[in-house]
Amino acid sequence: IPWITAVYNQKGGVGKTTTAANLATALAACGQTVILVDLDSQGNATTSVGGLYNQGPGAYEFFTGDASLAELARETAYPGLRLVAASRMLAGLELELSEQDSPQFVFRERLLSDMPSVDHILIDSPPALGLLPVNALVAAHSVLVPVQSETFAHDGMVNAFFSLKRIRSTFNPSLAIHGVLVTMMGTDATSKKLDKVIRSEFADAVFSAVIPRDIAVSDSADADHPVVVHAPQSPGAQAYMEATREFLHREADL
Amino acid sequence: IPWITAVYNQKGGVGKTTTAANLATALAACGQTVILVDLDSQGNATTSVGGLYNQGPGAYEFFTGDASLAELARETAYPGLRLVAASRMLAGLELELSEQDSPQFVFRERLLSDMPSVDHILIDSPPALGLLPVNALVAAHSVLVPVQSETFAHDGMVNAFFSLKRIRSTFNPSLAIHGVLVTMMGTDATSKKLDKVIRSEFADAVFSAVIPRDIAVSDSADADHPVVVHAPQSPGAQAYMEATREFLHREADL
Ligand SMILES: Nc1ncnc2c1ncn2[C@@H]1O[C@H](COP(=O)(O)OP(=O)(O)OP(=O)(O)O)[C@@H](O)[C@H]1O
Ligand SMILES: Nc1ncnc2c1ncn2[C@@H]1O[C@H](COP(=O)(O)OP(=O)(O)OP(=O)(O)O)[C@@H](O)[C@H]1O
Ligand SMILES: [Mg+2]
Ligand SMILES: [Mg+2]
Repeated sequence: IPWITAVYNQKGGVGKTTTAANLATALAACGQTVILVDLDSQGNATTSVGGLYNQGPGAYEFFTGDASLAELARETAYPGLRLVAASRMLAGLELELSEQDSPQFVFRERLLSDMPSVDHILIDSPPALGLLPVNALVAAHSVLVPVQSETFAHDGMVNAFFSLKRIRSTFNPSLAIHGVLVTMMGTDATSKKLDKVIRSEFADAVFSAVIPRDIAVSDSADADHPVVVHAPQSPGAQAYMEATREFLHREADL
Repeated sequence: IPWITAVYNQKGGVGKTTTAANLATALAACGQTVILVDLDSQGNATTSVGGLYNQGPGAYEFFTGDASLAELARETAYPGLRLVAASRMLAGLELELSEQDSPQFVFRERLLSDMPSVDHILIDSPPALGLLPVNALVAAHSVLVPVQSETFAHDGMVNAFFSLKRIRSTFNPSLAIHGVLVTMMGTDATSKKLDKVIRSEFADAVFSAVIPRDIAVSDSADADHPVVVHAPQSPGAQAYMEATREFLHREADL
């Protein structure tokens, strides 16, 4: 049975998509079979692994029950990694779900009725705590919380963990914290201070791997490749490879 | 009657809050009377002008009709600038609104019933196109769209303008485009290329003022001051002052 991880933070622009795409690709490079699911109607995870946004069935059709996750998962250029792509239809899905009974469980129910035989399922979500991120958190075994070492992102951590506790107590008691990953780490004093503050507040939950701010990462987004493929020797790519190894170690303990 | 501007982009982390806070403070410094409204339950706009998050009535109480905007607007340390603060209650507001008739018009109706006598109302919203950003766009005379010169943010512009057209045709035909403001501009080739692409696609809508990526901006967030106050000689602050002058020029033409 696959291990399901939701990448979540309601704060915008903290590196959720960049983390989901690079982790998925690096896990596949380590020989794991992975399905990356893009629940964000912006479709950034889809394009970041070279997928086509808004073309053909994908995550929306999984919610509506038109096909199983395995049927919707498309091959990518990276062996072992398949993608369930985003489309513009996802933008209206939250409203559609809110009219159903138990709207928080739709993703999980569909998955349980036809579980794909892969090692990992990674789910990227939009910012905010709407029904799509909630569906991902309810279906997941663990949650990975990317955070920038910046003030607003740090302030948001309190709210993020507040929401995770509520999800755990009302919908998914077995949701484990896979960890907190510091991203876009700067070299300035404020960044370093906030990294320390985050580590003192969240202790062992914080990955020792830290993703530096690295031009190669934003360049790779422009090239429609994850940085671990586009610039494997770059500091950003090396850090994501290290974070992936740590991700697997942590999973063994969950 | 005040000029109402919504700061909007469904892409996360593009500088919506930083732009709303600095524009509001700089407008006040130019002698305008301003109310900054924080509709994001994360409360970043609230703290960035030194306000207290989740303490006392604010934006939530405006929606529920408990008090007028003028009554809820708190003094800040900056003469001419008052704040309608965010609270955690905003997180549940979208669901509450969705059960009402014409949920998109609540903010506008409340405002029309008791319009404060100030020059400007600026509204910061969370990422995504939920009912709170929609309420801001329906009540606004104009919309300011911050965008990073990065691939995902650029990709998101198509969706953002797609949503704005829909808002204009279904709810608020007089919503004008105040402009597109490029933020966190880097000095690398990809940033420069994307800035050119954005200018070729959005032409005159793009502000000539460009906000550079500047450590002083993220430091100011940590000091609970907008950068125009915290480090007025910094490149970031100077650019926000220039953008504010351009904002006023553009408004005269709308
Ligand atoms: N380590 C890094 N160094 C430099 N740029 C980065 C890094 N990680 C991410 N970025 C860039 O920062 C921006 C935000 O990252 P990303 O879009 O992955 O965040 P997100 O949390 O998924 O955003 P959203 O909230 O909109 O879904 C993107 O333009 C991305 O290319
Ligand atoms: N010009 C700049 N230079 C450096 N850092 C900046 C700049 N503008 C904003 N930032 C930082 O980038 C991060 C994102 O900015 P901000 O929070 O204002 O974006 P947002 O669009 O409001 O995010 P959200 O989608 O979560 O509401 C913040 O940590 C902020 O301090
Ligand atoms: Mg994303
Ligand atoms: Mg914000």
